Amino acid sequence: QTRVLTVSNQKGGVGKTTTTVNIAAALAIAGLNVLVIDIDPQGNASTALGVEHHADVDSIYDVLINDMPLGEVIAQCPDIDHLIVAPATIHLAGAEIELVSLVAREQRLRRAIEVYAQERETAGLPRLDYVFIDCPPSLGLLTVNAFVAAQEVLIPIQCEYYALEGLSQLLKNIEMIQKHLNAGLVVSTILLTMYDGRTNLAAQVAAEVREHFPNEVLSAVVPRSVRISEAPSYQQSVITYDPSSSGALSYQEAAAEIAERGK
Amino acid sequence: QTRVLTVSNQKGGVGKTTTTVNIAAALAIAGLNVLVIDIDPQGNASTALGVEHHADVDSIYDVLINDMPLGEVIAQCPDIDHLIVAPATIHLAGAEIELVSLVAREQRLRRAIEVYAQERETAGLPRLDYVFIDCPPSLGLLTVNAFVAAQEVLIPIQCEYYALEGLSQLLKNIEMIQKHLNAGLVVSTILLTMYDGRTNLAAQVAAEVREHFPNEVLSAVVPRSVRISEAPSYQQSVITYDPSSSGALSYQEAAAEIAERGK
Ligand SMILES: Nc1ncnc2c1ncn2[C@@H]1O[C@H](COP(=O)(O)OP(=O)(O)OP(=O)(O)O)[C@@H](O)[C@H]1O
Ligand SMILES: Nc1ncnc2c1ncn2[C@@H]1O[C@H](COP(=O)(O)OP(=O)(O)OP(=O)(O)O)[C@@H](O)[C@H]1O
Ligand SMILES: [Mg+2]
Ligand SMILES: [Mg+2]
Repeated sequence: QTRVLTVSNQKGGVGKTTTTVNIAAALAIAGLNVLVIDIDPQGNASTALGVEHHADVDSIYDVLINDMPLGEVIAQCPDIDHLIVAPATIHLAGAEIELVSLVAREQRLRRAIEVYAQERETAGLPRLDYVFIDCPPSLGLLTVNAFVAAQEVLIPIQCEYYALEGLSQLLKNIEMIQKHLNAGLVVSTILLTMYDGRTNLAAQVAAEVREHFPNEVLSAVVPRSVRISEAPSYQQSVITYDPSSSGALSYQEAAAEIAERGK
Repeated sequence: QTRVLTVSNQKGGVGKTTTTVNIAAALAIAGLNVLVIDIDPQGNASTALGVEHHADVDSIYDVLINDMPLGEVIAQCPDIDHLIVAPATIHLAGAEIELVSLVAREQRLRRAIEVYAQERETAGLPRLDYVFIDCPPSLGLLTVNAFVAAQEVLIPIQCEYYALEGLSQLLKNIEMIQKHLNAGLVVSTILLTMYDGRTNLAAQVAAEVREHFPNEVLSAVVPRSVRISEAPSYQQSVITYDPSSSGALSYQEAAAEIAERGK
């Protein structure tokens, strides 16, 4: 069964893209078939995975708004086998407003993924093991599409003060989705990111998150690490950029835990 | 003349709230009359400035959607004189979609500020010197309202790789606003934030931003500093939390430069 996870948190800069890119890379390097769908108009995941996403490239925008098949926009990640990417382009910035008046506006991504899975089967391609959807920092119709398409939500939480403030809003929105659009959606995974061991603040936030979500929080914690923030400037994940760094190891550990939980 | 600045950047976590709160605090402590308007549904600026913003509080949501006068939602910042705040509540999360079908949907914040300024004049209150609008990390109708209400845009740019990716999208959107909704809008100020002197990446990004925007970028640069990220957990700005820290001094310097440019 293909696991479809949406990586969401409307708080900005908490490590959604970094988590999507590095968990996907770690699983693909281990031999699993992984698709990353970038629905953030900024296209940071597309950049980090080295796939083109300038304005003339067919992208997830065309899939959501012009009914283009997902298979037609998917590109291979140049330096990781088994990892394919549906890129985001700048056109996606207008998609939220354009989606408002379309039919089945919340289901478009889910239907596109279902059709693509069928096509892979008919073409004799191996089944996808994982699909990760990188969301923008908002709770609009793009993120709603991701919540409807996914079975699981992976929430990265930065170990900073504001981290807990937006969480109740995010969980409320997920409840609404479960009630009206996708009853099977589950918050399966919470990952603590940018943990700076030198500060009390990080330890306090981490302790509070573990208390509220004992079952969902992974044991793996991603440290704040310069190597992680440098990797995207080389169009690489930290896993390929500096495999023995603390950042790479923590993402490898997190990927293993996610895979283990799905068994 | 009251200066109205919107603090915007759709990239998440770049220091929009931290910049709004600390520049506003520095100017108010210097004796200027400052209003902060929080239009981010997360309400981080409201938290950092110590004003209530739970679901039952009248907020900017009521101003934008229910035509409540701005003066009725404004609260005094408890530890800084001359600093008042229009808080955001969780209801604002639904405002983007609700605004789509309202009349004059892009002008609501501007009209509310104009009416409030009139009311202050009639009541014999001192004229506001500055209004800062803290935006969410998106380019939807809330941010559009801020762009229409403001004369200036202050863009915080994090000294990280993804910083430059979203910038062209932001500038394109501002051009659209200038063309159709607010011809007088100007990108007056760019502030480099979270500068980590230990990394080449920060220096490279800073150099590139200065090259592209020589006139807009302030000389003051805000360093990455734990004291800055700790201050909100005490409902304080770093200016009042630890006035002699590198973070507080850099925001004081940036505030002085902003004030100087406006002369
Ligand atoms: N563990 C880490 N250590 C150091 N830097 C990190 C770490 N994780 C992410 N970063 C950096 O922090 C910034 C924010 O991370 P990222 O872009 O992944 O967050 P995001 O939640 O996807 O942001 P947005 O809300 O804009 O989509 C990036 O510049 C990234 O390189
Ligand atoms: N100079 C700094 N040094 C260290 N930490 C900082 C600095 N500036 C901001 N932070 C911390 O980084 C995080 C992101 O900053 P902030 O919330 O101000 O960004 P934002 O752009 O307003 O985010 P959003 O996109 O969610 O609105 C916060 O936890 C904040 O405390
Ligand atoms: Mg991102
Ligand atoms: Mg903010």
